[in-house]
Amino acid sequence: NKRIIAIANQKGGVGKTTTAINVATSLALAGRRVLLVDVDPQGNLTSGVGLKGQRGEGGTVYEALTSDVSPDSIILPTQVENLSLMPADRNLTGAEIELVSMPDRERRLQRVLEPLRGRFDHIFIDCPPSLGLLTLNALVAADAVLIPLHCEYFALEGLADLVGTMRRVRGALNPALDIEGVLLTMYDDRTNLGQLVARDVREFFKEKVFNTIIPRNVRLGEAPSHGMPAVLYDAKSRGAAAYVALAKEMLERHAA
Amino acid sequence: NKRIIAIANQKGGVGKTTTAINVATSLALAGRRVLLVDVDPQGNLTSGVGLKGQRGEGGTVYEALTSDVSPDSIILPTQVENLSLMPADRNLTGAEIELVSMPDRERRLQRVLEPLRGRFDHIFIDCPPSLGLLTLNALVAADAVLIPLHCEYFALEGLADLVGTMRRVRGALNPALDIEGVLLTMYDDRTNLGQLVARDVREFFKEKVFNTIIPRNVRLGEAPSHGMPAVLYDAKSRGAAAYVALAKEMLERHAA
Ligand SMILES: Nc1ncnc2c1ncn2[C@@H]1O[C@H](COP(=O)(O)OP(=O)(O)OP(=O)(O)O)[C@@H](O)[C@H]1O
Ligand SMILES: Nc1ncnc2c1ncn2[C@@H]1O[C@H](COP(=O)(O)OP(=O)(O)OP(=O)(O)O)[C@@H](O)[C@H]1O
Ligand SMILES: [Mg+2]
Ligand SMILES: [Mg+2]
Repeated sequence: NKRIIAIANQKGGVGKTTTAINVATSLALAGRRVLLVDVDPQGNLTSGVGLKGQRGEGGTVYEALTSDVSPDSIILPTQVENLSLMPADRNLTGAEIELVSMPDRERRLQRVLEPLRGRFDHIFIDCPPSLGLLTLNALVAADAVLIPLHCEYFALEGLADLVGTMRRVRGALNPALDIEGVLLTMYDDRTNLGQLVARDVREFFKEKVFNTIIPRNVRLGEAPSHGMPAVLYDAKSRGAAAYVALAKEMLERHAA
Repeated sequence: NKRIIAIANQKGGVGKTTTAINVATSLALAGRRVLLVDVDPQGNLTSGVGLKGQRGEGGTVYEALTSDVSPDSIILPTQVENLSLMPADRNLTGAEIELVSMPDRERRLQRVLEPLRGRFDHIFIDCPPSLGLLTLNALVAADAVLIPLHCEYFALEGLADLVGTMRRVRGALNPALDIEGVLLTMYDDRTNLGQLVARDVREFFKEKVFNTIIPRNVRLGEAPSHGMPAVLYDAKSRGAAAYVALAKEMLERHAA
Protein backbone atom coordinates (compact mmCIF):
# COMPACT_ATOMS: atom_id res chain seq x y z
CA ASN A 1 0.00 0.00 0.00
CA LYS A 2 3.08 2.27 -0.03
CA ARG A 3 2.37 4.61 -2.91
CA ILE A 4 3.95 7.57 -4.64
CA ILE A 5 1.15 9.84 -5.87
CA ALA A 6 1.52 12.77 -8.25
CA ILE A 7 -1.09 15.51 -7.79
CA ALA A 8 -1.36 16.88 -11.30
CA ASN A 9 -3.53 18.96 -13.60
CA GLN A 10 -2.04 21.45 -16.05
CA LYS A 11 -5.07 23.72 -15.56
CA GLY A 12 -4.09 26.42 -13.15
CA GLY A 13 -5.71 27.11 -9.80
CA VAL A 14 -7.77 23.91 -9.47
CA GLY A 15 -6.62 23.04 -5.93
CA LYS A 16 -3.50 20.87 -6.50
CA THR A 17 -1.46 22.43 -3.71
CA THR A 18 -4.41 22.75 -1.30
CA THR A 19 -5.13 19.05 -1.85
CA ALA A 20 -1.48 18.02 -1.34
CA ILE A 21 -1.19 19.96 1.93
CA ASN A 22 -4.45 18.84 3.51
CA VAL A 23 -4.52 15.18 2.44
CA ALA A 24 -0.92 14.71 3.52
CA THR A 25 -1.54 16.42 6.88
CA SER A 26 -4.70 14.37 7.52
CA LEU A 27 -2.78 11.12 6.89
CA ALA A 28 0.15 12.26 9.06
CA LEU A 29 -2.24 13.16 11.93
CA ALA A 30 -3.61 9.61 11.59
CA GLY A 31 -0.09 8.28 12.23
CA ARG A 32 1.05 7.54 8.66
CA ARG A 33 4.57 8.63 7.66
CA VAL A 34 4.15 11.09 4.80
CA LEU A 35 6.58 12.92 2.49
CA LEU A 36 5.50 15.96 0.46
CA VAL A 37 7.59 16.83 -2.62
CA ASP A 38 7.29 20.35 -4.07
CA VAL A 39 8.02 20.28 -7.81
CA ASP A 40 6.42 23.67 -8.59
CA PRO A 41 8.79 26.68 -8.92
CA GLN A 42 6.05 28.78 -7.28
CA GLY A 43 6.84 26.94 -4.03
CA ASN A 44 3.25 27.23 -2.74
CA LEU A 45 3.47 23.79 -1.10
CA THR A 46 6.62 24.84 0.77
CA SER A 47 5.04 28.05 2.06
CA GLY A 48 1.68 26.40 2.71
CA VAL A 49 3.30 24.17 5.35
CA GLY A 50 5.12 27.14 6.86
CA LEU A 51 8.61 26.52 5.39
CA LYS A 52 8.86 29.36 2.84
CA GLY A 53 12.50 30.10 1.96
CA GLN A 54 13.85 27.04 3.84
CA ARG A 55 16.32 24.61 2.30
CA GLY A 56 17.89 21.33 3.41
CA GLU A 57 21.69 21.02 3.77
CA GLY A 58 21.78 19.73 0.20
CA GLY A 59 19.37 22.38 -1.06
CA THR A 60 15.93 21.92 -2.62
CA VAL A 61 14.26 19.78 -5.28
CA TYR A 62 16.23 21.82 -7.84
CA GLU A 63 19.51 20.37 -6.55
CA ALA A 64 18.00 16.88 -6.32
CA LEU A 65 17.01 16.98 -10.01
CA THR A 66 20.13 18.61 -11.44
CA SER A 67 22.93 17.15 -9.29
CA ASP A 68 23.72 13.96 -7.34
CA VAL A 69 23.01 15.35 -3.90
CA SER A 70 21.63 12.72 -1.49
CA PRO A 71 17.83 12.82 -1.16
CA ASP A 72 18.15 12.76 2.64
CA SER A 73 19.96 16.06 2.59
CA ILE A 74 16.98 17.93 1.17
CA ILE A 75 14.25 16.50 3.45
CA LEU A 76 12.91 18.93 6.08
CA PRO A 77 10.65 18.18 9.07
CA THR A 78 7.41 20.22 9.27
CA GLN A 79 5.34 21.44 12.24
CA VAL A 80 3.26 18.27 11.84
CA GLU A 81 4.57 15.03 13.32
CA ASN A 82 5.10 12.30 10.68
CA LEU A 83 5.03 14.91 7.86
CA SER A 84 8.25 15.79 5.98
CA LEU A 85 8.90 18.03 2.96
CA MET A 86 11.29 18.32 0.02
CA PRO A 87 11.10 22.09 -0.54
CA ALA A 88 11.16 24.09 -3.79
CA ASP A 89 12.12 27.63 -4.66
CA ARG A 90 12.21 29.77 -7.79
CA ASN A 91 15.48 28.14 -8.97
CA LEU A 92 13.28 25.30 -10.17
CA THR A 93 12.14 27.48 -13.10
CA GLY A 94 15.62 27.08 -14.56
CA ALA A 95 15.50 23.30 -14.14
CA GLU A 96 13.03 22.88 -17.00
CA ILE A 97 15.62 24.34 -19.40
CA GLU A 98 18.61 22.61 -17.81
CA LEU A 99 16.92 19.18 -17.83
CA VAL A 100 16.35 19.28 -21.62
CA SER A 101 19.96 18.31 -22.37
CA MET A 102 20.47 15.89 -19.45
CA PRO A 103 20.59 12.11 -19.88
CA ASP A 104 17.43 10.33 -18.65
CA ARG A 105 15.85 13.73 -18.23
CA GLU A 106 12.40 12.24 -17.43
CA ARG A 107 13.73 9.86 -14.77
CA ARG A 108 15.60 12.29 -12.51
CA LEU A 109 12.84 12.50 -9.86
CA GLN A 110 12.20 8.76 -10.00
CA ARG A 111 15.86 8.17 -9.05
CA VAL A 112 15.52 10.56 -6.10
CA LEU A 113 12.32 9.02 -4.69
CA GLU A 114 12.81 5.27 -5.29
CA PRO A 115 15.28 4.81 -2.38
CA LEU A 116 12.82 6.54 -0.03
CA ARG A 117 9.88 4.15 -0.58
CA GLY A 118 10.71 2.12 2.52
CA ARG A 119 10.70 5.04 4.90
CA PHE A 120 7.33 6.61 4.02
CA ASP A 121 3.81 5.18 3.83
CA HIS A 122 2.77 7.90 1.34
CA ILE A 123 4.72 10.25 -0.92
CA PHE A 124 2.77 13.10 -2.61
CA ILE A 125 4.27 15.19 -5.43
CA ASP A 126 2.73 18.65 -6.01
CA CYS A 127 2.99 19.51 -9.73
CA PRO A 128 3.14 22.89 -11.49
CA PRO A 129 0.30 23.92 -13.86
CA SER A 130 1.92 22.57 -17.05
CA LEU A 131 2.74 19.33 -18.89
CA GLY A 132 6.44 20.15 -19.20
CA LEU A 133 9.51 18.27 -17.95
CA LEU A 134 8.81 18.85 -14.24
CA THR A 135 5.34 17.28 -14.43
CA LEU A 136 6.69 14.52 -16.71
CA ASN A 137 9.27 13.69 -14.03
CA ALA A 138 6.45 13.40 -11.48
CA LEU A 139 4.38 11.13 -13.77
CA VAL A 140 7.39 8.83 -14.28
CA ALA A 141 8.20 8.69 -10.55
CA ALA A 142 4.60 8.09 -9.43
CA ASP A 143 2.51 4.92 -9.03
CA ALA A 144 -0.68 6.92 -9.60
CA VAL A 145 -2.08 10.36 -10.30
CA LEU A 146 -4.62 12.22 -8.17
CA ILE A 147 -6.39 14.73 -10.47
CA PRO A 148 -8.02 17.71 -8.71
CA LEU A 149 -10.71 19.19 -10.93
CA HIS A 150 -12.41 22.54 -10.54
CA CYS A 151 -15.94 22.02 -11.88
CA GLU A 152 -15.69 24.57 -14.66
CA TYR A 153 -15.50 24.38 -18.42
CA PHE A 154 -11.80 25.18 -19.05
CA ALA A 155 -10.78 22.62 -16.42
CA LEU A 156 -12.88 19.93 -18.13
CA GLU A 157 -11.33 20.76 -21.48
CA GLY A 158 -7.80 20.16 -20.20
CA LEU A 159 -8.54 16.62 -19.02
CA ALA A 160 -8.12 15.15 -22.50
CA ASP A 161 -4.55 16.51 -22.72
CA LEU A 162 -3.70 15.22 -19.24
CA VAL A 163 -5.10 11.75 -19.94
CA GLY A 164 -3.26 11.70 -23.29
CA THR A 165 0.01 12.62 -21.61
CA MET A 166 -0.49 9.89 -19.00
CA ARG A 167 -1.11 7.37 -21.78
CA ARG A 168 2.18 8.36 -23.48
CA VAL A 169 4.08 8.12 -20.18
CA ARG A 170 2.52 4.70 -19.53
CA GLY A 171 3.57 3.51 -22.98
CA ALA A 172 7.20 4.62 -22.85
CA LEU A 173 8.39 5.39 -19.33
CA ASN A 174 6.13 4.11 -16.53
CA PRO A 175 3.87 1.17 -17.58
CA ALA A 176 2.21 0.87 -14.15
CA LEU A 177 0.99 4.50 -13.95
CA ASP A 178 -2.60 4.43 -12.68
CA ILE A 179 -5.29 7.01 -11.80
CA GLU A 180 -5.57 7.28 -8.02
CA GLY A 181 -8.76 9.28 -8.46
CA VAL A 182 -10.42 12.42 -9.74
CA LEU A 183 -11.29 14.91 -6.98
CA LEU A 184 -14.04 17.51 -7.51
CA THR A 185 -12.83 20.74 -5.86
CA MET A 186 -14.29 24.18 -5.13
CA TYR A 187 -17.67 22.61 -5.79
CA ASP A 188 -20.62 24.94 -5.61
CA ASP A 189 -23.81 22.93 -5.96
CA ARG A 190 -25.89 26.07 -6.43
CA THR A 191 -24.68 26.53 -10.01
CA ASN A 192 -25.76 24.50 -13.02
CA LEU A 193 -22.23 24.54 -14.36
CA GLY A 194 -20.90 22.61 -11.36
CA GLN A 195 -23.57 19.94 -11.64
CA LEU A 196 -23.15 19.54 -15.42
CA VAL A 197 -19.37 19.22 -15.21
CA ALA A 198 -19.62 16.77 -12.28
CA ARG A 199 -22.05 14.61 -14.30
CA ASP A 200 -19.73 14.57 -17.34
CA VAL A 201 -16.73 13.66 -15.19
CA ARG A 202 -18.53 10.76 -13.51
CA GLU A 203 -19.66 9.43 -16.90
CA PHE A 204 -16.09 9.39 -18.17
CA PHE A 205 -14.10 8.36 -15.08
CA LYS A 206 -16.85 6.25 -13.37
CA GLU A 207 -15.69 4.76 -10.03
CA LYS A 208 -12.36 6.64 -10.26
CA VAL A 209 -14.16 9.82 -9.10
CA PHE A 210 -13.83 10.16 -5.34
CA ASN A 211 -17.13 10.16 -3.45
CA THR A 212 -15.73 12.96 -1.28
CA ILE A 213 -16.29 16.38 -2.87
CA ILE A 214 -14.39 19.48 -1.65
CA PRO A 215 -16.76 22.48 -1.32
CA ARG A 216 -15.67 26.07 -1.90
CA ASN A 217 -14.71 27.18 1.60
CA VAL A 218 -12.96 30.43 2.50
CA ARG A 219 -10.94 28.78 5.31
CA LEU A 220 -9.03 26.81 2.65
CA GLY A 221 -8.05 30.10 1.07
CA GLU A 222 -7.11 31.72 4.38
CA ALA A 223 -4.97 28.95 5.87
CA PRO A 224 -1.89 29.47 3.62
CA SER A 225 -1.51 33.07 4.80
CA HIS A 226 -0.95 31.60 8.27
CA GLY A 227 1.54 29.02 6.93
CA MET A 228 -0.65 26.22 8.26
CA PRO A 229 -2.68 23.42 6.69
CA ALA A 230 -6.43 24.16 6.91
CA VAL A 231 -6.94 20.91 8.85
CA LEU A 232 -4.87 22.53 11.61
CA TYR A 233 -5.86 26.20 11.09
CA ASP A 234 -9.58 25.42 11.36
CA ALA A 235 -10.25 21.72 11.80
CA LYS A 236 -14.03 22.29 12.18
CA SER A 237 -14.41 24.05 8.83
CA ARG A 238 -16.26 22.33 5.95
CA GLY A 239 -13.08 22.45 3.85
CA ALA A 240 -10.92 20.76 6.47
CA ALA A 241 -13.60 18.13 7.22
CA ALA A 242 -13.82 17.29 3.50
CA TYR A 243 -10.06 16.68 3.26
CA VAL A 244 -10.13 14.46 6.37
CA ALA A 245 -12.96 12.47 4.73
CA LEU A 246 -10.91 12.23 1.52
CA ALA A 247 -7.90 10.84 3.40
CA LYS A 248 -10.18 8.21 4.95
CA GLU A 249 -11.68 7.33 1.58
CA MET A 250 -8.21 6.90 0.08
CA LEU A 251 -7.15 4.53 2.86
CA GLU A 252 -10.41 2.54 2.53
CA ARG A 253 -9.99 2.20 -1.25
CA HIS A 254 -6.62 0.53 -0.75
CA ALA A 255 -7.66 -1.58 2.22
CA ALA A 256 -10.47 -3.09 0.16
CA ASN B 1 -1.43 54.40 -28.35
CA LYS B 2 -0.96 51.17 -30.33
CA ARG B 3 0.18 48.72 -27.70
CA ILE B 4 1.13 45.06 -27.39
CA ILE B 5 0.04 43.84 -23.95
CA ALA B 6 1.02 40.53 -22.32
CA ILE B 7 -1.54 39.20 -19.82
CA ALA B 8 0.67 37.30 -17.43
CA ASN B 9 0.82 35.78 -13.97
CA GLN B 10 2.50 32.43 -13.32
CA LYS B 11 -0.07 31.68 -10.62
CA GLY B 12 -2.67 29.42 -12.11
CA GLY B 13 -6.37 30.17 -12.41
CA VAL B 14 -6.29 33.92 -11.62
CA GLY B 15 -8.35 35.02 -14.64
CA LYS B 16 -5.72 35.64 -17.36
CA THR B 17 -7.72 34.06 -20.16
CA THR B 18 -11.07 35.44 -18.97
CA THR B 19 -9.50 38.92 -18.92
CA ALA B 20 -7.95 38.53 -22.38
CA ILE B 21 -11.26 37.41 -23.95
CA ASN B 22 -13.51 40.03 -22.36
CA VAL B 23 -11.25 43.09 -22.55
CA ALA B 24 -10.41 42.34 -26.18
CA THR B 25 -14.08 41.79 -27.08
CA SER B 26 -15.16 45.00 -25.31
CA LEU B 27 -12.55 47.02 -27.25
CA ALA B 28 -13.53 45.33 -30.55
CA LEU B 29 -17.23 46.10 -29.92
CA ALA B 30 -16.17 49.74 -29.42
CA GLY B 31 -14.68 49.69 -32.93
CA ARG B 32 -10.99 49.13 -32.15
CA ARG B 33 -9.07 46.58 -34.24
CA VAL B 34 -7.87 43.91 -31.81
CA LEU B 35 -5.66 40.82 -32.14
CA LEU B 36 -5.64 38.08 -29.51
CA VAL B 37 -2.56 35.80 -29.37
CA ASP B 38 -2.87 32.45 -27.56
CA VAL B 39 0.52 31.39 -26.19
CA ASP B 40 -0.83 28.81 -23.71
CA PRO B 41 -0.73 25.13 -24.80
CA GLN B 42 -4.04 24.67 -22.98
CA GLY B 43 -5.65 26.73 -25.77
CA ASN B 44 -8.35 28.14 -23.46
CA LEU B 45 -8.27 31.50 -25.27
CA THR B 46 -8.85 29.75 -28.61
CA SER B 47 -11.83 27.77 -27.29
CA GLY B 48 -13.15 30.71 -25.26
CA VAL B 49 -13.76 32.65 -28.49
CA GLY B 50 -15.36 29.62 -30.12
CA LEU B 51 -12.43 28.49 -32.32
CA LYS B 52 -11.34 25.29 -30.54
CA GLY B 53 -9.34 23.04 -32.88
CA GLN B 54 -9.12 25.65 -35.66
CA ARG B 55 -5.86 26.54 -37.40
CA GLY B 56 -4.84 29.11 -40.00
CA GLU B 57 -3.37 27.98 -43.36
CA GLY B 58 0.08 28.31 -41.82
CA GLY B 59 -0.94 26.60 -38.60
CA THR B 60 -0.96 28.00 -35.04
CA VAL B 61 1.33 29.98 -32.73
CA TYR B 62 3.46 26.82 -32.53
CA GLU B 63 4.38 27.14 -36.22
CA ALA B 64 4.90 30.90 -35.89
CA LEU B 65 7.45 30.36 -33.09
CA THR B 66 9.32 27.38 -34.51
CA SER B 67 9.32 28.09 -38.27
CA ASP B 68 9.32 31.07 -40.66
CA VAL B 69 5.66 30.85 -41.60
CA SER B 70 4.12 34.28 -42.37
CA PRO B 71 2.19 35.73 -39.40
CA ASP B 72 -0.74 36.51 -41.70
CA SER B 73 -1.23 32.83 -42.41
CA ILE B 74 -2.07 32.01 -38.80
CA ILE B 75 -4.53 34.85 -38.10
CA LEU B 76 -8.21 33.77 -37.89
CA PRO B 77 -11.34 35.99 -37.82
CA THR B 78 -13.68 35.45 -34.83
CA GLN B 79 -17.46 35.82 -34.44
CA VAL B 80 -16.79 39.38 -33.23
CA GLU B 81 -16.19 42.10 -35.83
CA ASN B 82 -12.75 43.75 -35.44
CA LEU B 83 -11.49 40.82 -33.30
CA SER B 84 -8.90 38.37 -34.72
CA LEU B 85 -7.03 35.45 -33.16
CA MET B 86 -3.71 33.62 -33.47
CA PRO B 87 -4.78 30.19 -32.18
CA ALA B 88 -2.89 27.66 -30.04
CA ASP B 89 -3.13 23.92 -29.57
CA ARG B 90 -1.39 21.27 -27.51
CA ASN B 91 1.62 21.21 -29.91
CA LEU B 92 2.75 24.34 -28.10
CA THR B 93 3.83 22.18 -25.13
CA GLY B 94 6.66 20.85 -27.30
CA ALA B 95 7.71 24.39 -28.26
CA GLU B 96 9.16 25.09 -24.81
CA ILE B 97 11.67 22.25 -25.32
CA GLU B 98 12.32 23.00 -29.00
CA LEU B 99 12.93 26.72 -28.35
CA VAL B 100 15.75 25.99 -25.86
CA SER B 101 18.28 25.30 -28.62
CA MET B 102 17.06 27.93 -31.13
CA PRO B 103 18.92 31.17 -31.85
CA ASP B 104 17.26 34.26 -30.30
CA ARG B 105 14.91 31.91 -28.47
CA GLU B 106 13.37 34.75 -26.42
CA ARG B 107 12.69 36.97 -29.44
CA ARG B 108 10.70 34.57 -31.67
CA LEU B 109 7.27 36.03 -30.75
CA GLN B 110 8.56 39.60 -30.99
CA ARG B 111 9.58 38.93 -34.64
CA VAL B 112 6.11 37.57 -35.39
CA LEU B 113 4.18 40.51 -33.87
CA GLU B 114 6.34 43.54 -34.77
CA PRO B 115 5.18 43.63 -38.43
CA LEU B 116 1.54 43.56 -37.29
CA ARG B 117 1.67 46.72 -35.15
CA GLY B 118 0.30 48.88 -37.93
CA ARG B 119 -2.80 46.79 -38.56
CA PHE B 120 -4.14 46.51 -34.99
CA ASP B 121 -4.94 49.11 -32.32
CA HIS B 122 -4.40 46.52 -29.55
CA ILE B 123 -2.63 43.17 -29.41
CA PHE B 124 -3.20 41.01 -26.29
CA ILE B 125 -1.06 37.93 -25.54
CA ASP B 126 -2.58 35.31 -23.19
CA CYS B 127 0.24 33.61 -21.24
CA PRO B 128 0.43 30.14 -19.67
CA PRO B 129 0.75 29.79 -15.86
CA SER B 130 4.56 29.66 -15.78
CA LEU B 131 7.68 31.82 -16.18
CA GLY B 132 9.21 29.59 -18.86
CA LEU B 133 10.22 30.37 -22.45
CA LEU B 134 6.66 30.95 -23.73
CA THR B 135 5.94 33.67 -21.15
CA LEU B 136 9.45 35.10 -21.65
CA ASN B 137 8.69 35.44 -25.36
CA ALA B 138 5.52 37.35 -24.49
CA LEU B 139 7.38 39.68 -22.08
CA VAL B 140 9.98 40.45 -24.77
CA ALA B 141 7.34 41.09 -27.46
CA ALA B 142 5.12 43.29 -25.25
CA ASP B 143 5.12 47.01 -24.46
CA ALA B 144 3.45 46.33 -21.10
CA VAL B 145 2.08 43.63 -18.82
CA LEU B 146 -1.46 43.42 -17.46
CA ILE B 147 -1.31 41.36 -14.24
CA PRO B 148 -4.62 39.72 -13.19
CA LEU B 149 -4.52 38.95 -9.48
CA HIS B 150 -6.86 36.69 -7.57
CA CYS B 151 -7.09 38.21 -4.08
CA GLU B 152 -5.70 35.20 -2.24
CA TYR B 153 -2.46 34.49 -0.43
CA PHE B 154 -0.67 32.20 -2.94
CA ALA B 155 -1.41 34.68 -5.74
CA LEU B 156 0.14 37.51 -3.71
CA GLU B 157 3.23 35.42 -3.02
CA GLY B 158 3.91 34.88 -6.71
CA LEU B 159 4.01 38.60 -7.51
CA ALA B 160 7.61 38.97 -6.32
CA ASP B 161 8.78 36.33 -8.82
CA LEU B 162 6.80 37.93 -11.66
CA VAL B 163 8.13 41.42 -10.92
CA GLY B 164 11.65 40.00 -10.64
CA THR B 165 11.33 38.29 -14.01
CA MET B 166 10.05 41.51 -15.58
CA ARG B 167 13.04 43.38 -14.16
CA ARG B 168 15.44 40.83 -15.73
CA VAL B 169 13.64 41.05 -19.09
CA ARG B 170 13.79 44.87 -18.91
CA GLY B 171 17.53 44.74 -18.19
CA ALA B 172 18.54 42.38 -20.97
CA LEU B 173 15.88 42.02 -23.66
CA ASN B 174 13.12 44.68 -23.58
CA PRO B 175 14.14 47.92 -21.83
CA ALA B 176 10.76 49.61 -22.37
CA LEU B 177 8.65 46.89 -20.69
CA ASP B 178 6.11 48.61 -18.45
CA ILE B 179 3.25 47.54 -16.15
CA GLU B 180 -0.06 48.25 -17.86
CA GLY B 181 -1.86 47.61 -14.59
CA VAL B 182 -2.75 45.15 -11.86
CA LEU B 183 -6.34 43.87 -12.05
CA LEU B 184 -8.08 42.49 -8.96
CA THR B 185 -10.17 39.50 -10.11
CA MET B 186 -12.72 37.13 -8.52
CA TYR B 187 -13.01 39.71 -5.77
CA ASP B 188 -15.35 38.78 -2.92
CA ASP B 189 -15.65 41.75 -0.58
CA ARG B 190 -17.36 39.65 2.07
CA THR B 191 -14.10 37.95 3.07
CA ASN B 192 -11.31 39.51 5.12
CA LEU B 193 -8.74 37.82 2.93
CA GLY B 194 -9.88 39.70 -0.16
CA GLN B 195 -9.76 43.06 1.57
CA LEU B 196 -6.33 42.41 3.15
CA VAL B 197 -4.75 41.30 -0.12
CA ALA B 198 -6.31 44.24 -2.01
CA ARG B 199 -4.89 46.66 0.55
CA ASP B 200 -1.39 45.13 0.29
CA VAL B 201 -1.48 45.25 -3.51
CA ARG B 202 -2.50 48.94 -3.58
CA GLU B 203 0.29 49.79 -1.14
CA PHE B 204 2.88 48.17 -3.39
CA PHE B 205 1.61 49.02 -6.90
CA LYS B 206 -0.14 52.33 -6.03
CA GLU B 207 -1.79 53.96 -9.07
CA LYS B 208 -0.91 50.94 -11.27
CA VAL B 209 -3.86 49.08 -9.71
CA PHE B 210 -6.94 49.46 -11.91
CA ASN B 211 -9.88 51.15 -10.23
CA THR B 212 -12.13 48.57 -11.91
CA ILE B 213 -12.40 45.38 -9.85
CA ILE B 214 -13.78 42.16 -11.34
CA PRO B 215 -16.24 40.46 -8.94
CA ARG B 216 -16.68 36.69 -8.72
CA ASN B 217 -19.58 36.09 -11.12
CA VAL B 218 -20.82 32.71 -12.29
CA ARG B 219 -21.62 34.02 -15.81
CA LEU B 220 -17.85 34.46 -16.39
CA GLY B 221 -17.41 30.77 -15.63
CA GLU B 222 -20.35 29.70 -17.81
CA ALA B 223 -19.58 31.69 -20.97
CA PRO B 224 -16.61 29.52 -22.15
CA SER B 225 -18.83 26.41 -22.30
CA HIS B 226 -20.86 28.28 -24.92
CA GLY B 227 -17.69 29.33 -26.81
CA MET B 228 -18.63 32.98 -26.36
CA PRO B 229 -17.13 35.93 -24.48
CA ALA B 230 -19.19 36.78 -21.38
CA VAL B 231 -19.73 40.31 -22.70
CA LEU B 232 -21.74 38.66 -25.52
CA TYR B 233 -23.14 35.66 -23.62
CA ASP B 234 -24.67 37.84 -20.89
CA ALA B 235 -23.90 41.51 -21.41
CA LYS B 236 -26.05 42.54 -18.40
CA SER B 237 -24.13 40.38 -15.89
CA ARG B 238 -21.91 41.99 -13.25
CA GLY B 239 -18.88 40.19 -14.69
CA ALA B 240 -19.45 41.45 -18.23
CA ALA B 241 -20.18 45.00 -17.04
CA ALA B 242 -16.91 45.02 -15.07
CA TYR B 243 -14.87 44.07 -18.14
CA VAL B 244 -16.57 46.76 -20.23
CA ALA B 245 -15.68 49.27 -17.49
CA LEU B 246 -12.08 47.99 -17.50
CA ALA B 247 -11.79 48.47 -21.28
CA LYS B 248 -13.02 52.06 -20.84
CA GLU B 249 -10.57 52.68 -18.00
CA MET B 250 -7.68 51.38 -20.12
CA LEU B 251 -8.57 53.73 -22.98
CA GLU B 252 -8.93 56.69 -20.60
CA ARG B 253 -5.53 55.98 -19.01
CA HIS B 254 -3.85 56.29 -22.39
CA ALA B 255 -5.90 59.22 -23.62
CA ALA B 256 -4.83 61.20 -20.56
N1 LIG C 1 -12.05 24.35 -1.87
C1 LIG C 1 -11.56 25.59 -1.87
N2 LIG C 1 -12.33 26.61 -1.46
C2 LIG C 1 -11.85 27.88 -1.49
N3 LIG C 1 -10.62 28.23 -1.90
C3 LIG C 1 -9.82 27.27 -2.32
C4 LIG C 1 -10.21 25.89 -2.33
N4 LIG C 1 -9.18 25.14 -2.80
C5 LIG C 1 -8.20 26.01 -3.08
N5 LIG C 1 -8.55 27.28 -2.78
C6 LIG C 1 -7.80 28.53 -3.01
O1 LIG C 1 -7.82 28.73 -4.42
C7 LIG C 1 -6.53 29.09 -4.89
C8 LIG C 1 -6.04 27.99 -5.86
O2 LIG C 1 -5.76 26.79 -5.15
P1 LIG C 1 -4.33 26.07 -5.27
O3 LIG C 1 -3.25 27.08 -5.21
O4 LIG C 1 -4.31 24.96 -4.30
O5 LIG C 1 -4.47 25.50 -6.74
P2 LIG C 1 -3.31 24.89 -7.66
O6 LIG C 1 -3.97 23.98 -8.62
O7 LIG C 1 -2.25 24.33 -6.80
O8 LIG C 1 -2.76 26.21 -8.40
P3 LIG C 1 -1.49 26.25 -9.40
O9 LIG C 1 -2.03 25.75 -10.70
O10 LIG C 1 -1.11 27.72 -9.45
O11 LIG C 1 -0.44 25.39 -8.81
C9 LIG C 1 -5.65 29.24 -3.66
O12 LIG C 1 -5.63 30.59 -3.32
C10 LIG C 1 -6.35 28.41 -2.60
O13 LIG C 1 -6.10 28.90 -1.34
N1 LIG D 1 -14.50 36.84 -12.06
C1 LIG D 1 -14.77 35.54 -12.20
N2 LIG D 1 -15.84 35.01 -11.56
C2 LIG D 1 -16.10 33.69 -11.65
N3 LIG D 1 -15.37 32.80 -12.36
C3 LIG D 1 -14.30 33.27 -13.01
C4 LIG D 1 -13.94 34.65 -12.99
N4 LIG D 1 -12.82 34.81 -13.74
C5 LIG D 1 -12.50 33.59 -14.20
N5 LIG D 1 -13.40 32.67 -13.78
C6 LIG D 1 -13.35 31.21 -14.01
O1 LIG D 1 -12.29 30.73 -13.19
C7 LIG D 1 -11.48 29.81 -13.92
C8 LIG D 1 -10.07 30.38 -14.04
O2 LIG D 1 -10.06 31.49 -14.91
P1 LIG D 1 -9.08 31.56 -16.17
O3 LIG D 1 -9.06 30.24 -16.86
O4 LIG D 1 -9.43 32.76 -16.96
O5 LIG D 1 -7.70 31.80 -15.40
P2 LIG D 1 -6.24 31.69 -16.00
O6 LIG D 1 -5.39 32.53 -15.14
O7 LIG D 1 -6.26 31.96 -17.44
O8 LIG D 1 -5.90 30.13 -15.75
P3 LIG D 1 -4.56 29.36 -16.25
O9 LIG D 1 -3.53 29.74 -15.22
O10 LIG D 1 -4.93 27.89 -16.20
O11 LIG D 1 -4.26 29.85 -17.62
C9 LIG D 1 -12.17 29.60 -15.24
O12 LIG D 1 -12.97 28.45 -15.14
C10 LIG D 1 -13.01 30.84 -15.44
O13 LIG D 1 -14.14 30.57 -16.20
MG1 LIG E 1 -0.17 24.70 -6.85
MG1 LIG F 1 -5.47 30.81 -19.01
